[in-house]
Amino acid sequence: QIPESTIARLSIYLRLLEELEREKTATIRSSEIANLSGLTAAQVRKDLAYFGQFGVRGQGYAVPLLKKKISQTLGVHQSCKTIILGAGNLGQALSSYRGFHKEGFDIVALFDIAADKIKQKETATPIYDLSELQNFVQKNKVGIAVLAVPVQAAQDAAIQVVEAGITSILNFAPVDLAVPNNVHVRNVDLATELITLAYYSKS
Amino acid sequence: QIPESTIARLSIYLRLLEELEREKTATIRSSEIANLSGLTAAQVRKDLAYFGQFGVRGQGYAVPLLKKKISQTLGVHQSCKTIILGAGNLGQALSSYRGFHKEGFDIVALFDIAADKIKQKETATPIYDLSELQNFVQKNKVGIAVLAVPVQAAQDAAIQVVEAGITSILNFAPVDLAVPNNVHVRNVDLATELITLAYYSKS
Ligand SMILES: NC(=O)c1ccc[n+]([C@@H]2O[C@H](COP(=O)([O-])OP(=O)(O)OC[C@H]3O[C@@H](n4cnc5c(N)ncnc54)[C@H](O)[C@@H]3O)[C@@H](O)[C@H]2O)c1
Ligand SMILES: NC(=O)c1ccc[n+]([C@@H]2O[C@H](COP(=O)([O-])OP(=O)(O)OC[C@H]3O[C@@H](n4cnc5c(N)ncnc54)[C@H](O)[C@@H]3O)[C@@H](O)[C@H]2O)c1
Repeated sequence: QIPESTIARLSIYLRLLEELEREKTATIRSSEIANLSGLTAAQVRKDLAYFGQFGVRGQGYAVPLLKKKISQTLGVHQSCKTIILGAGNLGQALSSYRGFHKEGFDIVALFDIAADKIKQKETATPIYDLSELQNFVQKNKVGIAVLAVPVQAAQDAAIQVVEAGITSILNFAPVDLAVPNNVHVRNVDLATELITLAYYSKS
Repeated sequence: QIPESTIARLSIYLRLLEELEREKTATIRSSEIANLSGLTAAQVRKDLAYFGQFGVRGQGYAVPLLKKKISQTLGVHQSCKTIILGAGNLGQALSSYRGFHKEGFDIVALFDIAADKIKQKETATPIYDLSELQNFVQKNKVGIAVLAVPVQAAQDAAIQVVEAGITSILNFAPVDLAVPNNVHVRNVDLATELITLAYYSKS
């Protein structure tokens, strides 16, 4: 099994390689990938070693070949059904974003507990009552659940999603979720991003 | 100058140390921090070495001491005025989020180009015309600009923000921004998060 932190860095290397290919760069060394992505060369080599040996000692990696190998490993253009729990400010903003569809992610439904949010006809994507979650996930092969619920509801929501059979969670609530080992959680922590930026605006 | 990727990882170490302090853990080694955050021990040691030597060889770091040092370095809890460019789905969701205020980030204004979005009275946070950006930033010591504009407008928006004197940008548009060396850009790439999760839901 490839560690999740390695898979996340692969997406970053892939975007980098797409840019290099546009600029017609033929080869790149792990130290150059490291500089461009703010990592150590050892980290880059360790990540790429999971996929076999494509580097040529002394010359680096062939850009088109490495790009193709990473795209295949990530399975980038296979579509994946996604649901969102929490149809509040963030949940609705995410559901209306056409950019996810372009990357192969279809947001097929939202779930909420507030009666005023549950609408199955007016919004582009239907909003169901949370009690319909298990049923919906079993009927429609859902791959990913996004949690856009209040922080105190996040752990319960994660348990319900896992019980419905989903093993991939994108979590926006600023809390560490306790889930079984086979479940992968990615946390988007916008406060951490702002804290990092504030360091520079203050110094 | 401490590299930005190191500063971003410090926020992650800080959250980890806050959790360890809650669990009454007294010391921790760089290899344990590495395991808990999906990094190499070499990366953790390299990051922490920027702030002096607090580890005790063979015992690791004292949790309360390391936590205090990182909080001070990051300047958490000093307030920082933030503006948002783009008062669409994402911009409005971000501006209504009370969690930013808790971390010391005050969203003081939004800016847009569409007449139907510009409202200075009805919404909690005023929405100004983009032409007022320079004026507003100079009058109100703004620290951070968030870009929630369409991808084709992002580079222009970045240039306008930098010309107004802001050097910290949180960018949601899936595009690499070209900015001067003294400007720090953090990209939130939700598509990369979903691609990483999709890898596990497919395999
Ligand atoms: N809005 C942002 O920009 C932003 C930024 C960073 C993080 N977050 C985080 O994202 C989450 C959502 O934020 P928001 O601003 O959209 O909040 P919100 O209050 O606008 O929306 C939350 C929604 O979740 C629903 N809900 C509550 N419990 C639920 C449950 N058990 N199952 C399903 N739905 C449930 C509520 O009825 C509500 O509609 C929060 O955890 C917040 O900390 C939001
Ligand atoms: N909505 C999401 O969940 C989401 C997710 C990931 C990424 N993004 C990215 O975030 C950005 C915003 O997405 P959205 O869904 O809010 O789009 P949106 O179309 O709802 O909002 C964009 C807003 O920006 C305004 N605008 C256009 N040019 C501008 C300029 N030069 N200066 C100031 N305002 C300008 C528009 O008038 C509009 O109000 C996009 O780049 C998108 O790719 C959004």
